[in-house]
Amino acid sequence: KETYRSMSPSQFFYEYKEIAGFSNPARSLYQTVRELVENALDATDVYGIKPDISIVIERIPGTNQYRITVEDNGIGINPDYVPNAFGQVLFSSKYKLRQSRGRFGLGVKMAVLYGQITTGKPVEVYTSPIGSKRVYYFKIKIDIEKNKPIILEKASWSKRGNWHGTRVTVTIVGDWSRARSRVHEYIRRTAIVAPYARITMIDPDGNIVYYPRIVDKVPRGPREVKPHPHGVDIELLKQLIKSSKARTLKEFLIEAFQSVGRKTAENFLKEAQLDPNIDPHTLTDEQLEYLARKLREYKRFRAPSADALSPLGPEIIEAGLKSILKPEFVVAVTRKPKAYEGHPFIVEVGIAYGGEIPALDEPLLLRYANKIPLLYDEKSDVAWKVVNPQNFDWKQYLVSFPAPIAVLTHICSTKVPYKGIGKESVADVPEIEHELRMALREAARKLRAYLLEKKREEEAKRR
Amino acid sequence: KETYRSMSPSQFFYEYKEIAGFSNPARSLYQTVRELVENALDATDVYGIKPDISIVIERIPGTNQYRITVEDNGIGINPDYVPNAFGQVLFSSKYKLRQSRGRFGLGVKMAVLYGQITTGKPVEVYTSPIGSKRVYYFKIKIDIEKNKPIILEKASWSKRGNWHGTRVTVTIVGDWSRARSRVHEYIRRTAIVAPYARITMIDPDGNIVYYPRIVDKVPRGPREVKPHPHGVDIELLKQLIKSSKARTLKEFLIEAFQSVGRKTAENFLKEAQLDPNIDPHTLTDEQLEYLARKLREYKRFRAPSADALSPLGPEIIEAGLKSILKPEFVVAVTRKPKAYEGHPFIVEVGIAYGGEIPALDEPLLLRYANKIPLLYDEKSDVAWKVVNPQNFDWKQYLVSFPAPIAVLTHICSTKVPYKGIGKESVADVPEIEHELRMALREAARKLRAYLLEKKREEEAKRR
Ligand SMILES: Nc1ncnc2c1ncn2[C@@H]1O[C@H](COP(=O)(O)OP(=O)(O)OP(=O)(O)O)[C@@H](O)[C@H]1O
Ligand SMILES: Nc1ncnc2c1ncn2[C@@H]1O[C@H](COP(=O)(O)OP(=O)(O)OP(=O)(O)O)[C@@H](O)[C@H]1O
Ligand SMILES: [Mg+2]
Ligand SMILES: [Mg+2]
Repeated sequence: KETYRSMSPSQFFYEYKEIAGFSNPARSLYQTVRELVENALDATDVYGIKPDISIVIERIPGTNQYRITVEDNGIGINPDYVPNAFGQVLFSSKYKLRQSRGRFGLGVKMAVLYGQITTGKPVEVYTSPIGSKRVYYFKIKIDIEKNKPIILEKASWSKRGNWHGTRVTVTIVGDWSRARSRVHEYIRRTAIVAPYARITMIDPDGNIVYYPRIVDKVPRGPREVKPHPHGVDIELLKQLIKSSKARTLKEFLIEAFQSVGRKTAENFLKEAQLDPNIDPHTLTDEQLEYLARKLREYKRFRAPSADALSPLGPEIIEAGLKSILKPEFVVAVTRKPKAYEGHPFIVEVGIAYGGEIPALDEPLLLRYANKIPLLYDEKSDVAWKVVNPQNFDWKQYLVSFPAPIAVLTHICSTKVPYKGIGKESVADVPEIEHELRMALREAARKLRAYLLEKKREEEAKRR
Repeated sequence: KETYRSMSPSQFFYEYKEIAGFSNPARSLYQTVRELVENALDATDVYGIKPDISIVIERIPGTNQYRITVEDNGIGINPDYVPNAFGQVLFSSKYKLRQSRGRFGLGVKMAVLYGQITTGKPVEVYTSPIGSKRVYYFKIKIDIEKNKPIILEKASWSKRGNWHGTRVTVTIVGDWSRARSRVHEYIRRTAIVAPYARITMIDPDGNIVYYPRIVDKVPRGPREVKPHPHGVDIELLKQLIKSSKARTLKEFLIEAFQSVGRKTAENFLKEAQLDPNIDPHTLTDEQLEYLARKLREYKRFRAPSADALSPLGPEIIEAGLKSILKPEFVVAVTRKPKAYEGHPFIVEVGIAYGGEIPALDEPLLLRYANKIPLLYDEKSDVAWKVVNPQNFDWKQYLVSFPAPIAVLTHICSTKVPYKGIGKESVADVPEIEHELRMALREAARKLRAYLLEKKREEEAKRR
């Protein structure tokens, strides 16, 4: 007499949309802007395109409905994939080992879904891939039960000129008065670490915010890499073997993984006491468990490649901190690439001190992950755990609170260990926590040198 | 040249298992015990059965693998549904408006998946539904690509005696030395609010922990209810209309919703200027948006029914606090049912003071949601936000820190607003935050009365 049923992924994320950040109209307005802007930046700077992003948020008079449009000059979307990209939950071009803001295949669909259930209105998409001669238009809703797109309208026409990119419009119930400051902060913090982007926003109050491009060069984009043997489990091995044409275990290891050349494969197989010539497709579950365990434990694989990453770099961090905070001193540190569970990551920390920064009871913390500004859940983030004066001995660096100090942290990885699918805070994975602490100490040492020097100069003046 | 793909729900939760609490071997061992115990309790006390739960965790010698077995005397599982219950992600008997610990259709599948990918071993299930004459046995793995169960073995035999219930065994890589204290704390805190349950645990160190049944009566179980009109959106309306045989809008409102009788339906339709006789199956999206908005705004629906809830009650909370903390004073408050977005909820708060409680810098907070103990992410939980001395004026109640004080909070609802699918902290929904604060003040006032009285007695003694 118990009734059992299943849910499609779209039904699941509809039921529990608050877990993706769509908890109330104000927060949903914020999250919608985020999801569209993060997709726009992923379609540009990842490919070396200097982003031109425009964001328009208009209130529909007499209602609490908002039309949000984000347009970019990115790579566009092949029209064959547009319906699923906007109408199928868990559909993505970012399910791969390459740093990007998006990763879940969920973001824009949540915005489409929230619009659909609060206003009944579909998403409208214009897109033209680079090199395409046409512009494509779609009006899409989601069949929430089946997790399939419903194409209400589609059209295309030949393109005049060279425009390429994508323009997305969703209409949702929102609350601008409550969301305003966070949305503005999010866009500003996005612009700070993307000085190579031109960003324009028009908000429901009619205000225009303009962040001009101040750097003419996009940093080198990340490149997709193969998995690293330290990240395996039995399932990943099965997936890799299934799609591999290799006839021997040795060939398979060399072809499927990064950091495994012929010599390394031979040494590993010798040490693990495995036959190099066995056909990987014939391995039993027991042998796979053994192989996975040995791969994870082997110490002599080359570290995971940082080719898949695209850090900000000290120049961008220092320039960004200078422009928003107008400090008297700024320093930034970019650590060498490290890895956790086979995923490469780079930690970067910037410190800004004095100048126009007011004296605060705790450091002003500006968190970033894969270039995304994180504005919520600060106290449960690993960056706060490291920077917190209860855990970091700031006095040793001549900083005692209240003090005029801000810290910027950036974690980039092929897999940022977010605590939730709303991408608001990062879990305290030990390797990452350690790197943050090392980076913070490095930057704090330079701050201390500056403060010592400043003290000396002031004492010299006094005499 | 961009490649797009979709993921099944099992692939998605495999890729991002840390978001469900399966982030490392220690945490995964904790989460596995949780998921199995919460299923066992949901199969018993929800149905008025006095729970007998046994938990065995054994380490497989020479490995870091742990075999975890949880057995209960619950309602069992119909064998037709066992494969999907254990082998299909997003499959559940708890997708309904009735308070239960489970709700996502994910928990046991995550444990099965984690075992499968770390040890290669399947889950083993014995079950016998109440009234069934047979015991059923299954050995199951998950086809992660297709999100379907793989039945490796199945058997059944006729039952001797009256046993009913379920026994689940998973084998995972774990880390008992790191997980030990949390697992013990979780079981202890579970037993504290379930004095009607007999719980036995044998751990890998060979220790036996036994919580006897000290209350002979199970609290009244929750009952499934229909949705409340304040919880609607366009999608919910569409789902309800689709499965409704009602021929008029008025009939539909009465039949589909709780709290809507004939008179209420007539008044609502009059006020919303809608035709009571229109066939709901013919409503356009625009009309549905209007209807949803009007239903949410209408002020005169009866409040959501608390039949769907099963609070702990002050006796259980006080007894539980007395037994673990041995305080000199204890008080508990159970608030009246309230609602947020159509979901009924009840907030309960208990305070324990003095006695064997040590003086602490901040209140010891014991959080519960739908009778589940929450042990992680305290600082991002709404309960901490309310109880935090920075937000609550404890001095007004004659408590100044350090002080020997513990606070138990319990939120029960047809939809607890968890912040993540790992069920570790609750979001600060305004209605719930408000009720927590009211309950805390109510309990703190009784504490203050006790402290005043105690002060008077001490001063009387001194003279
Ligand atoms: N502005 C855009 N330009 C190009 N492609 C886009 C754009 N917006 C969305 N897409 C495509 O649609 C896909 C789905 O987007 P969606 O936001 O749902 O998921 P995601 O970005 O891959 O992951 P996440 O859920 O983390 O945001 C993307 O992977 C991308 O291929
Ligand atoms: N010990 C048990 N006794 C009876 N039924 C069970 C038991 N364990 C699991 N089930 C059934 O299997 C289903 C799936 O369990 P699962 O833990 O995956 O999801 P859930 O409990 O519904 O939700 P959650 O993901 O929040 O735990 C349950 O809904 C229940 O019907
Ligand atoms: Mg996205
Ligand atoms: Mg469960």
